[in-house]
Amino acid sequence: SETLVRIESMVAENAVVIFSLSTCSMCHAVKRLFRGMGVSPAVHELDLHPYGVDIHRALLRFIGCSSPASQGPLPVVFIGGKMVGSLERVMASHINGSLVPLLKDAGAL
Amino acid sequence: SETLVRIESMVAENAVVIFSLSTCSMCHAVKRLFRGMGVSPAVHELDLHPYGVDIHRALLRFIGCSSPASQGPLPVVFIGGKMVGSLERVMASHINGSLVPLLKDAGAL
Ligand SMILES: N[C@@H](CCC(=O)N[C@@H](CS)C(=O)NCC(=O)O)C(=O)O
Ligand SMILES: N[C@@H](CCC(=O)N[C@@H](CS)C(=O)NCC(=O)O)C(=O)O
Ligand code: FES
Repeated sequence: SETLVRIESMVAENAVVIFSLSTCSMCHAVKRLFRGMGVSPAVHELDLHPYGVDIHRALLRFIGCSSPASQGPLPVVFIGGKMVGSLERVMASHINGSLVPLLKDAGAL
Repeated sequence: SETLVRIESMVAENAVVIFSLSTCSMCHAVKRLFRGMGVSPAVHELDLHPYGVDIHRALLRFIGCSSPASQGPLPVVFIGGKMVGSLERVMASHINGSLVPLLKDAGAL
């Protein structure tokens, strides 16, 4: 679909790409995490983006169906074009030491 | 104003009252915290409430002006009719032991 093509090109344009909501504390936390590590992510605030609703719905189909009904898809982090996931998964990989190598391989660090 | 009167009556009708967003992880966490303690809070999901927008704006005026511009007001917790605050403040009082006495005084435990 057109939206999936749009997402594909968005996640290819930067080593780290974050789909976010401008007023969401979890999204704020993941942005702060990356910036604190010296990474400059491309951030797309879906509540402010012209195609935000379509992108949000597409991400919800990709991701949302594998998580509990009460949870949303955001934030979603892509590193080197690959979906790394939620704040929880990013934090877990940061703690177990797999995040830094991933960022280096993608040229973000 | 009419909205403030509405909020006043809403926070009076239960020992613990939470203003929340149904899709917000921080709101989900504060609800889970109270339910895990055996408390039954009255939860008002402002994104689903007929007067949600007005209530949200009123809370933002009350609270939002005292916090950084990028932060929103939700979740907001009232215990015994008094504003206890954000998830951060509720967690802090839980950790320092002041939450349980507060809940007991309000008849929530
Ligand atoms: N476990 C996920 C939680 C994701 C979640 O619930 N996201 C919410 C915001 S905090 C969301 O996407 N809300 C928008 C929606 O539900 O459409 C994480 O760690 O990031
Ligand atoms: N420090 C606050 C964060 C509050 C916050 O940023 N809330 C966001 C949702 S996570 C909000 O109210 N968003 C709606 C809005 O900005 O209007 C807490 O611990 O609860
Ligand atoms: S909207 Fe509140 S944590 Fe995401």
